[in-house]
Amino acid sequence: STLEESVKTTVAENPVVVYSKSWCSYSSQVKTLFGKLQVKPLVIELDELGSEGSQLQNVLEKLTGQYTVPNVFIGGKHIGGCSDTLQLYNKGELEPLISEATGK
Amino acid sequence: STLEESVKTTVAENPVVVYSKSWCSYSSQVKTLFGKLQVKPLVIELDELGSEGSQLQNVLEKLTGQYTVPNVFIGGKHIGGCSDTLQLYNKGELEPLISEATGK
Ligand SMILES: N[C@@H](CCC(=O)N[C@@H](CS)C(=O)NCC(=O)O)C(=O)O
Ligand SMILES: N[C@@H](CCC(=O)N[C@@H](CS)C(=O)NCC(=O)O)C(=O)O
Ligand code: FES
Repeated sequence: STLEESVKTTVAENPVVVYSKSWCSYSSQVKTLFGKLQVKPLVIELDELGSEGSQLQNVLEKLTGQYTVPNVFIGGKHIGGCSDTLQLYNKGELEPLISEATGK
Repeated sequence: STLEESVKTTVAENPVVVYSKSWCSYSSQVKTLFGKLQVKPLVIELDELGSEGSQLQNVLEKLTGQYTVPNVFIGGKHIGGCSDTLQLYNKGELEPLISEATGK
């Protein structure tokens, strides 16, 4: 579908992408972590997009198997949610992924 | 208002009360913690109450100054949110509060 295509394009063209909900603390934790790492992700707040937001959430589930937010992509690769991202960070594996994706 | 009165009654008559949202991970963390402490809180899922849910959320803000969920009460006393509750637990102060409220 065109919405599927637009998600694939978004994650291909932006090194770090977070599908988020603006009032969700798990989403905030991920955004805060990226801020701390001096990364500026493309953040898409699904709750601010009306019905397109829930459509996107369904498309993301179709593409990644993950319905929940936050939904994180780095270098076009699906990373997972808040716990997955924090886990990678704690293992020292997140920053290399980011550098590779941002070319820094 | 009658909704304010019903909240006051609820927290007075139930030793542990959690105002929650069913799909919220911060709310789940609090419910999981109480489960681990073998406490059965009264859980009110605001997202499952339609428009009364958002009215309750506004009443809670009026009564406690806190708009966010989870919103936790022990022994009728406003405890706070997820971080507040975890903090008390980590300081060893949560369980005494619970015992006092449940009389165990
Ligand atoms: N373990 C997951 C939990 C994700 C989760 O349960 N997210 C909730 C919000 S905190 C969710 O998306 N609920 C359904 C919804 O909001 O539509 C993570 O670390 O990201
Ligand atoms: N520090 C607070 C954060 C609470 C918070 O931001 N809660 C969010 C959900 S995770 C909220 O209530 N947002 C507004 C809403 O859902 O109506 C806590 O530990 O409980
Ligand atoms: S909505 Fe509360 S942590 Fe995501």
